[in-house]
Amino acid sequence: GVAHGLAWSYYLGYLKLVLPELEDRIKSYNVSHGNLLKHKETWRLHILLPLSCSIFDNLADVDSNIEFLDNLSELQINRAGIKGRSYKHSLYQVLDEDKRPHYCILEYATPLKSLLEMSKEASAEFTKEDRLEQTKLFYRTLKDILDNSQECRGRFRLVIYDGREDSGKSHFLSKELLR
Amino acid sequence: GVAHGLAWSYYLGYLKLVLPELEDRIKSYNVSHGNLLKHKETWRLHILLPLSCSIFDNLADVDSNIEFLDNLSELQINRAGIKGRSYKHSLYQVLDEDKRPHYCILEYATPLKSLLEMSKEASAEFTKEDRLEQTKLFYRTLKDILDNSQECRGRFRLVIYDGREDSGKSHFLSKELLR
Ligand SMILES: Nc1nc(=O)c2ncn([C@@H]3O[C@@H]4COP(=O)(O)O[C@H]5[C@@H](O)[C@H](n6cnc7c(N)ncnc76)O[C@@H]5COP(=O)(O)O[C@@H]3[C@@H]4O)c2[nH]1
Repeated sequence: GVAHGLAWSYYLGYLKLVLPELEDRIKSYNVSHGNLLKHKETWRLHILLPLSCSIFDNLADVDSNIEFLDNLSELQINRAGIKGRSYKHSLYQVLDEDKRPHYCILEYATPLKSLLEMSKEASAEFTKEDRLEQTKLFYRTLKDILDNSQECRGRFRLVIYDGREDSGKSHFLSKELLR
Repeated sequence: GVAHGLAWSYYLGYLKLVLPELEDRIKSYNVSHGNLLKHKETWRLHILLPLSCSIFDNLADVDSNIEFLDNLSELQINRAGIKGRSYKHSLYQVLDEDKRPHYCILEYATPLKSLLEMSKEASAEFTKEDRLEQTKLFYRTLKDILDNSQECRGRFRLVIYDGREDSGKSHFLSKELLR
C-alpha cells in the first residue's frame, strides 16, 4: 500500500542514514555552543506525526512557545548520482509553562506532507478517508520498523497527535514535547 | 500500491519543487562558468530509471565516459520543520564515441533505491518479483504525472533502460544519454 512504501522509504532513505550520525552531530554542536543540549534523553530526533497531516513549514506558527534556534552541522553523502547530498536537522527552543527554555531536535515526518498533497490532487485518486487510514498505517509501520532497528535504537521519539488541536491558544505541542 | 505512492511523493515532494527552479540555476551556472551548457535542449534533469533498480552512488562506476563535473547552486527551502532544507543537482561531463565532451544534469530516480532496499529487507515482505512489477508501475505513473504537469513541462527527460547492461565495456549509458 501507499503508506507501507512511504514508511519503508522514509526509514531506508533517511532515518537509517541520519539517526546513527545524530549523536556525533549533537556532541560537536555542544562543543561549540556551551554544552546547550545537556540531557542525553533529549539526544533524539523528535518526529512529529499529526494524524491530520497538517504540516507547517514554520513551527512557530503552530505554537509560539517553539522557536527555531539553529541547524546542527549537515551530513553530506554521495547518493544515487547526487554528489554531497545534504541532510540536516533543526534545533528548537521550547518554552515550558514557566517560560523556561528547553532544547529539542524537531521535524515533521515529511511523508505526511506527500499524503496531504496526494489527497488534494484529483488525478492521484486518493480521498481524505484514504489519507486518514494511510496515515495511521504509516505510523504503525514506521513504529514497527524503528522498534526493530538496531541502528536507530534510542535515537528517535515518535510524537503522534491529532493535529487539529488549537495549539496556538493551548500550547498543545510544546507541552506534548516536554512530557 | 507502493509504486503509486512513491511516484506521487517523488513528484509532489521533489520534482514539482525543483524542476521549475532548474532553468535559473543553469543560467547562473553558465554566467560563472563560461556558458558551459550551451544547448537549451540539455537544460533538463535527466532522470535515470534502470528497471533492475541497480543504482550506483558514483556514476563513473557505471560508465567511464561519465564523469562528475560540479554541482549547480543548491536550492534551500524551509520544509516541514527543517530550516533551509537543501536540494541540489549534479552536472556531469559525458564523452561521446569520439571522446568529445557533452554536459548533462543527471541523477537516478531516488525511489528506485528504496524499492531495491525494500526487496532486500525480509520484514518489508517485498519480493524481487514485486519489485520489478512496482518499478514498471513507478515509471508509468511518474510518466503520466509529469506529462500532465505544467510546472515540469520540458524540464526533464526520463531515461529508462534495463539496468543490467554491461555499461563498462559497451558505454551503454553515455550513448543512451547522448541519443
Ligand atoms: N535526488 C533527490 N534529492 C533530494 O534532495 C530529494 N529530496 C527528496 N527526494 C525524493 O523525493 C521523494 C519525496 O521526498 P520527501 O521529502 O517527501 O520524503 C523523504 C523525506 O521524508 C526523508 N528525507 C530524505 N532526505 C531528507 C532530508 N534531507 N531532510 C529531511 N527528510 C529527508 O526521506 C524520504 C525519502 O527520501 P528519498 O528516498 O531520498 O527520496 C525522496 C522521495 O522519493 C529527493 N531526491
